[in-house]
Amino acid sequence: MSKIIAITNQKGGVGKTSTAINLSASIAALEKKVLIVDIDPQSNSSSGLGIIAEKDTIYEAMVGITPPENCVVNSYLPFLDVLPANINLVGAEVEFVDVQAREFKLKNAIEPLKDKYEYIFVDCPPSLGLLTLNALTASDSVIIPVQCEYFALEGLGQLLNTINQVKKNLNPDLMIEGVLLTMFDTRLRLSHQVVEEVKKYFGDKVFKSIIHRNVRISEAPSHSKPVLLYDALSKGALDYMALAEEIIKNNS
Amino acid sequence: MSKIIAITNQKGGVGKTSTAINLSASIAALEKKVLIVDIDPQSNSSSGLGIIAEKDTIYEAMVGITPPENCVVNSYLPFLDVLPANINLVGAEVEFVDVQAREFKLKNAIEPLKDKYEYIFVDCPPSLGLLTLNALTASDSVIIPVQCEYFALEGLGQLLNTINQVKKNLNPDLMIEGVLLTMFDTRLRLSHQVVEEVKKYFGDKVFKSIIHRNVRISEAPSHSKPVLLYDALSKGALDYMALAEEIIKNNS
Ligand SMILES: Nc1ncnc2c1ncn2[C@@H]1O[C@H](COP(=O)(O)OP(=O)(O)OP(=O)(O)O)[C@@H](O)[C@H]1O
Ligand SMILES: Nc1ncnc2c1ncn2[C@@H]1O[C@H](COP(=O)(O)OP(=O)(O)OP(=O)(O)O)[C@@H](O)[C@H]1O
Ligand SMILES: [Mg+2]
Ligand SMILES: [Mg+2]
Repeated sequence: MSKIIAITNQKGGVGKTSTAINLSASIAALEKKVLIVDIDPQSNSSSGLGIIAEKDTIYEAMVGITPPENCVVNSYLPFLDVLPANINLVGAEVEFVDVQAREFKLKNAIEPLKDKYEYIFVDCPPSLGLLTLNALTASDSVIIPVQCEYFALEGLGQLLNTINQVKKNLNPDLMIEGVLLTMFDTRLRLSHQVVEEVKKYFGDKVFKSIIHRNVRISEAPSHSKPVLLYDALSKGALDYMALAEEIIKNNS
Repeated sequence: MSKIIAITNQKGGVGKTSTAINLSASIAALEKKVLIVDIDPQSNSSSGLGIIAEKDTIYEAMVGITPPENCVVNSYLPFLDVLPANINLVGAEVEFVDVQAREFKLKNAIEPLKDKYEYIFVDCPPSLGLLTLNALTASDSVIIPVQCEYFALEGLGQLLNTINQVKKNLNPDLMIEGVLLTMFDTRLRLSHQVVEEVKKYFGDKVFKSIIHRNVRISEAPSHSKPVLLYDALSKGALDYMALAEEIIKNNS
């Protein structure tokens, strides 16, 4: 049986994709089978692992053109697969508006894959539109990456509202897996202030593991690798491995 | 007569809002009248200048509930006004889908304001949906902020496609004002690599002014100030002033 976790925050550039790739790779390194589902039309999770999908993407799986298992691609990491996205997904939000059960398209697409993986992570676009609603409806829980910056605090209220709406109307079991502080820079006063605010606001929902700002994390995608394979001893790799262990511990 | 410039890139967190606020403030400091139009439901341009609008926002102006001039708010900076956004805007993308001339809503809302400002900057959300299409349709030109990071290079092709589509079908006069390199860190090899790539791809469309990574830029919004008023001698303030001068020179 698998745990499906959406990684979402409508604020842009907070580390959703970096978390999807590096958390998944760390859990796969601990020999648990993991699937990344990319539902961002930017498809950074796919390309960040060197996967460029021409056809048979999450779009075709959600629309019903291709069975989901035919869209799954192996990464070069054992235990880690990807259900990629590409630019076709851009039209989905408008296309699905008048379709029945439009919020359940992703849940139905993932259903046949659930038994093959212990963890399924869904990388979301920077918005609270229909694609993100699909991810929240399909998931057991949500990881909320929060960049240690001022603007990152602003949208959290709206994100919590949306999660509560989905819990009330579409997915009653939806929980918060945790709030993840990202791009923490120990030298900056602002970073420490944001951490304090987030801990005040979310209490024990904040992961103990904090992801520090680390250039190896932002270099790794240009080599189509998770940071664990790009520089295993870097702060970035160690931070994401600590997060993986914390999540596995919380779920056992 | 005013020049209307959209600030857009669907990649999240690349510095769209920071550019909208700080470029506008720098031009206003040079005593030219400037308006910021915030069409991002996150409304970071509005709140980053301490403006929280309950009603009479860009949403009411686009829908026709309130005349646009009644939605404009003075910032505490002479020569700088804001047409704010708030969360009501989230519904606009779906609401406008079936409406006639849906891409021209913003253009029509800004029309009566054009004669009062020399520059109007439109801060866009991290997507290429209907709100951004409205901005591209209403604008004379586009500033494309590009963060000096690997993922920032990926979406540029799609953004250019969208700009060309709008130019062909909705706004034949749309031009690229320039590509702006943001969060450049002189110590990082990755930063230099991205700058090289962007210059190869865009040639002389790249602004000579580069915005360096500077913590004062990310601290300023928590004080509801542009960086020019928060720390006038910081690298961030000097970089944005240099950009303001470059844009004014290009347009005279
Ligand atoms: N801990 C970190 N240290 C340094 N750089 C980081 C870190 N996490 C992410 N980055 C870099 O910051 C940028 C934004 O991160 P990322 O793309 O993962 O965010 P996102 O939330 O997925 O963005 P979007 O909203 O566009 O989907 C990327 O260039 C990434 O490489
Ligand atoms: N040159 C810079 N140096 C340091 N920090 C910066 C710089 N420019 C922007 N930032 C910070 O980086 C974060 C992202 O910038 P900003 O919010 O302006 O991007 P955006 O493109 O508007 O994001 P979104 O896609 O969510 O609208 C913010 O916290 C901002 O304060
Ligand atoms: Mg992403
Ligand atoms: Mg913004």
